[in-house]
Amino acid sequence: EDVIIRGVTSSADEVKMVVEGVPDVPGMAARIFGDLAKRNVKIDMIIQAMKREAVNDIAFCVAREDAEAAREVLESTARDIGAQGVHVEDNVAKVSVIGAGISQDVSVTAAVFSALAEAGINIDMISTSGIRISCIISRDRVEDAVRALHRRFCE
Amino acid sequence: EDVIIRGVTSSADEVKMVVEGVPDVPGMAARIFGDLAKRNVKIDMIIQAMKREAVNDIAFCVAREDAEAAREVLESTARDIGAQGVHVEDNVAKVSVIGAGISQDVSVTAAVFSALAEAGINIDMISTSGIRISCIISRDRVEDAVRALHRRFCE
Ligand SMILES: C[C@@H](O)[C@H](N)C(=O)O
Ligand SMILES: C[C@@H](O)[C@H](N)C(=O)O
Repeated sequence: EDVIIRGVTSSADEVKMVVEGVPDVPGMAARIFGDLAKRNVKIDMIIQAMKREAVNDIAFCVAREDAEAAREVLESTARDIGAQGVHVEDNVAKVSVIGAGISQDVSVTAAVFSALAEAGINIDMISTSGIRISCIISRDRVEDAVRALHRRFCE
Repeated sequence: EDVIIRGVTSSADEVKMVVEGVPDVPGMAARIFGDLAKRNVKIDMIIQAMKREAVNDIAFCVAREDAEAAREVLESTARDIGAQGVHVEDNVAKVSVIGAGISQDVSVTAAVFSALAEAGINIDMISTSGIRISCIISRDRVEDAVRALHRRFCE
């Protein structure tokens, strides 16, 4: 059936955080997010892809006002669990295209990525699920990205 | 506000595919999913985390009946775009916990991961967004995972 696009959203208030080289054994993700929960850090868009040589990167976004507290927690947790380090990137933005069933429709998914590609925008992280396709891009391209996605899907 | 857990779902019909070492330049994701769209491959849960030395892994799940067609497409596309290779894993399952606002609640997120950790289940991939937290785990642990998550959230 046809996917009905509900809209395009963006948020430039995100800071990207990555715990690099997390040992790929049970309990590590629980420990990282358990420690963040103790400091009441608001998180969004957790991404863990494929492991490489028995370690894995766990990436996610935090609200800018929580970034400092999150960095402190993560640096101490990363040491405790033997991860390789913590990487923080502040100049990112998230753009999402929303629509029921969108993430299972491969031609709509390809169209989202090609709208960004034609605008010369590099995709830094990707997360899709159910009703949304989200991309992390460089913050200075967020207006161009929203315009490109609007033109492709909402006009 | 409190997150209301709507339920726990699982699917063992997934095959995990990863295009490894994709050059981190605009247009690569558009090319990969454009080629899959030509073969009408049904996809789910696309994940791209942090790049390492100018390349990135793009992971996703396909329905088992599409896995062979998807592998053929990806091996040819990976060669064309100069990616390092294609990795296919058949013995995986997806478990998800569903609830409005769940992915922004860090203590619920930590509880999902710790329920799996206490059952000794390793988390292979993670994707969270809006109403769901999804984990890819080994297929032979899917009953244990669903039982552990039900016990933690639905009883
Ligand atoms: C890397 C991390 O996710 C680990 N596999 C865990 O289960 O916690
Ligand atoms: C790796 C891939 O996502 C690339 N950065 C792109 O924009 O297509």
